Amino acid sequence: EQEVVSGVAHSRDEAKITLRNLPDIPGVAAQVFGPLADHAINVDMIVQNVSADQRRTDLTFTVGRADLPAALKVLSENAGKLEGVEVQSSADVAKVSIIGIGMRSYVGVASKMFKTLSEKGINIQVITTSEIKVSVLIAEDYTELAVRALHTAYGLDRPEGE
Amino acid sequence: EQEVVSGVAHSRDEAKITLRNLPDIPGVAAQVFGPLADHAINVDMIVQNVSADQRRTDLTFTVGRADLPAALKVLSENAGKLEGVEVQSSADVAKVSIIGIGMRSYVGVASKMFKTLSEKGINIQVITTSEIKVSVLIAEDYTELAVRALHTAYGLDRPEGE
Ligand SMILES: C[C@@H](O)[C@H](N)C(=O)O
Ligand SMILES: C[C@@H](O)[C@H](N)C(=O)O
Repeated sequence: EQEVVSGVAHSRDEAKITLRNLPDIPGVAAQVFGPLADHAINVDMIVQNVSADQRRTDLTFTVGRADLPAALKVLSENAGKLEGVEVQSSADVAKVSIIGIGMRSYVGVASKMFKTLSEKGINIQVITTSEIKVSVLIAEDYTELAVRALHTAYGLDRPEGE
Repeated sequence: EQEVVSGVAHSRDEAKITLRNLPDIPGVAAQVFGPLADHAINVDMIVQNVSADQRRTDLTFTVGRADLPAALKVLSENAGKLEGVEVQSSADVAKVSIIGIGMRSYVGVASKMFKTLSEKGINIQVITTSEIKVSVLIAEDYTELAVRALHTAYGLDRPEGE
């Protein structure tokens, strides 16, 4: 069973914004991100799950912390105005990612990441994936603990003196 | 404003599984994916959003359609047994992705994707992102329409005869 993880990346410069109860109809995602793009606000992760009731769903995205006030202002003037929609945010998060090349045993890599974090009592707030990366958002206080635990779990610890 | 999108990818061989009301505490994601990894079930997208009530959250992942029965069986014997948890699934989805290299104007690329799909009346069910890719799940019937519309939007249409 080949280890295919090449690295652990992390970023503390993350703030999460969640729009609750977005109408789940065509055009809404565009209403969220169009104005953000027009204001050149850099967005990192975007996560939206399946609607539970075919009517509303939640959407979370992250920005650098310095961009949080600007992003919230843009939302308040646009999608944040949609009826029933609530905007929540927090800068108290960090993004931690497992990077692998050609992760054929992808689910094994993801499952090990989730298990390792849980063994340290670290709650996973958001999960998003691509073929080469599994990324999570966790509370910022746990960043160093998470990164160290993952380095050890995937055998990426550096030898002494390196 | 530089176009940095290099391609549109799509896969109809996708089935989505959503676990509703997972307890949002450490160890739960591991309980979902550990058994799937043990049964060598290939997982593609994994999407989890922030809990709305600090107690429960939903998690969606996709598998190839042939793996759907096996995945559902594994879940029914594991995380699907957690109190209050509901497992929903559908094979009527397709994954469509925009691929870019060094997407500096990332939010612009994502916003254009969402706008293009909405103009064709295509609802976006799931969104997940990485630095080089924005992926969505849509109803499978709309796959070809979505891919053609995105090719046109990003100027990727092939010249006649190619
Ligand atoms: C919620 C949002 O993604 C909506 N479903 C849309 O297509 O724009
Ligand atoms: C829901 C699940 O991701 C949970 N928060 C965990 O850490 O495992």
